[in-house]
Amino acid sequence: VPYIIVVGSEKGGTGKSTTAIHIAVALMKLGFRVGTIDLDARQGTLSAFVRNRASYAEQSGRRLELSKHRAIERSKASERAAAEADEAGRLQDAFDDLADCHFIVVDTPGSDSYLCRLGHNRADTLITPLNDSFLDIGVLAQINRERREVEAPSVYSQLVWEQNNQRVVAGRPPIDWVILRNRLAHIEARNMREISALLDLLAKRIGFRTAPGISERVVFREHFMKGLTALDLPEQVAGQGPSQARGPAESSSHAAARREIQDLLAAIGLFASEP
Amino acid sequence: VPYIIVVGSEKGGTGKSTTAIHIAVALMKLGFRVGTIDLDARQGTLSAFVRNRASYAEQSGRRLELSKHRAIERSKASERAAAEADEAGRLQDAFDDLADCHFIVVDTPGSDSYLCRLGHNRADTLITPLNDSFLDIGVLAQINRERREVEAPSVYSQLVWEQNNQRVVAGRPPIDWVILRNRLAHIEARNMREISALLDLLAKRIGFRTAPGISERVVFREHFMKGLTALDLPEQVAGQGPSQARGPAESSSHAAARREIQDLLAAIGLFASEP
Ligand SMILES: Nc1ncnc2c1ncn2[C@@H]1O[C@H](COP(=O)(O)OP(=O)(O)OP(=O)(O)O)[C@@H](O)[C@H]1O
Ligand SMILES: Nc1ncnc2c1ncn2[C@@H]1O[C@H](COP(=O)(O)OP(=O)(O)OP(=O)(O)O)[C@@H](O)[C@H]1O
Ligand SMILES: [Mg+2]
Ligand SMILES: [Mg+2]
Repeated sequence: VPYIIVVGSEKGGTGKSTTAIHIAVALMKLGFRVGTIDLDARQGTLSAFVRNRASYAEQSGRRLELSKHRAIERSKASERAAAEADEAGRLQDAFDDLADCHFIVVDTPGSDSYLCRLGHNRADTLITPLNDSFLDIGVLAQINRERREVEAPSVYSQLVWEQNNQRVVAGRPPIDWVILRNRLAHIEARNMREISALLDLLAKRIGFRTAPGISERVVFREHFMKGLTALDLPEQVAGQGPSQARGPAESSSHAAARREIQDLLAAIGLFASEP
Repeated sequence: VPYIIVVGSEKGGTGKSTTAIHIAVALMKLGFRVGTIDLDARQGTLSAFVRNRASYAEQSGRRLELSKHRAIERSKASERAAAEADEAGRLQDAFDDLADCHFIVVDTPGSDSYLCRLGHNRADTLITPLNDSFLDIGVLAQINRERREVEAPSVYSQLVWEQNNQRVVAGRPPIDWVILRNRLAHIEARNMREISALLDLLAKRIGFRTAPGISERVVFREHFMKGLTALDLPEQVAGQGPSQARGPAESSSHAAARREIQDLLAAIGLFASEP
């Protein structure tokens, strides 16, 4: 039975698709069979990455691991009950198609929808990326302005609790909810400390744990059009001869990027098993 | 008649709320009466900022300019036509309430909705923030993988065109669509050049112009809980005595942040008129 990793948050642009892409590629590099599901088919960042990767592999002749991919569009039915039945059916079909995978990585949109809630319900591990910003904290809870206490859980936290309760009532394991600080600055001190202290306070109240963070690095986005990640890069990026090879400084950021993704996999507890 | 500035994009987390906040405060500092409308009331970042600002002004005794604010919830009616009539009515009420303002700044969610489309229809100027990333370019157009040509406009570009057409057919001025590069890195070179070249290509095809960019600066987010921006900061931030005052290095980032916001207002062409 595949282990399902969902990347979700109602806050936009925190790095959901970027995280889903890097986890999927990292698991494939370890030799696992990986399925990917895009529940944000309108924007389709994950689907575009998978397409770019397949097309680049074909064009360049490079042997690249490819995930088995399914994108689920929102239903066009205007009557709510019919739309929900349509979405539930198509999502179930996708999980059935991917039943032979070791892992399934699911990307979700930065907004609330029935399809998105269904996706959260299937999460063995839920990863919620967060920027180091008070604007992002609001997706977890409303904080008292003096920042000393949680006034109320957010609508998103309530959504996760609700899906978790449904799993537990049905005798399934609870969601392992992991908050991932993303796009960490390399130098900022005070703001990071304040956010870190707030997250510690929230972790107990809201019921999540935190993973080691991921820094702001251009390598996490610059090879998107070729469907490549830092995990693919030790080899020469096609189109660059030895003379255009990166300076040592760049490869140290690549190495650090690879380590951050590996630390994330370890924090989720996925390193234990080999395929 | 108020001049309406809408900040929109279907791509999440590009800095829509951050941009709306800074434009609103900058216009208030110039002495204009400013209304703010939050069409993303579920997440409510702009509404939280306005609340935080009012509460901090009260608590600290500081005289801070405050906008006249309205948040518009999505309709709960399950039948589509009824929901749309409800949303259109409440949005019109909000514009009527703010009719005595010089400017109205509208923040929108990072997803498609009827309310969001209505908001775009009212835009005299539409500002679309964008991160310097190939993941963000997809919100404007699907690009041929070799990055040399536009394969198709995105669903969001088509949405803007559609709203623009409706305005023109009704004899109203077209939308002035401005793309704002946001969270610019301070050092990255190659990635920025590639994005910049792509945007130049897209500007003609899709029909927008670009404004000078805004850099990644912690000052754009660190005082959110007090409802303050870099534009408010030259005075001592309450709670910090002279001995804890910022080092000179921090104030140079504040000064640069203020300049970037002023450059943005100038690029929109708002500097011409005083209240
Ligand atoms: N660690 C990182 N370093 C550098 N850039 C990053 C990093 N993580 C994400 N980004 C960039 O931040 C932006 C947002 O990331 P992404 O699109 O993955 O977020 P998302 O949560 O999937 O957004 P949406 O809500 O639109 O689905 C993109 O431009 C992406 O390239
Ligand atoms: N120029 C900047 N410098 C530093 N941080 C920034 C800047 N602009 C935005 N941010 C941060 O980036 C994140 C996204 O910004 P913001 O929430 O304003 O985007 P948004 O487009 O409104 O997101 P959503 O799609 O969720 O509505 C926030 O954490 C914010 O603090
Ligand atoms: Mg995404
Ligand atoms: Mg926002």
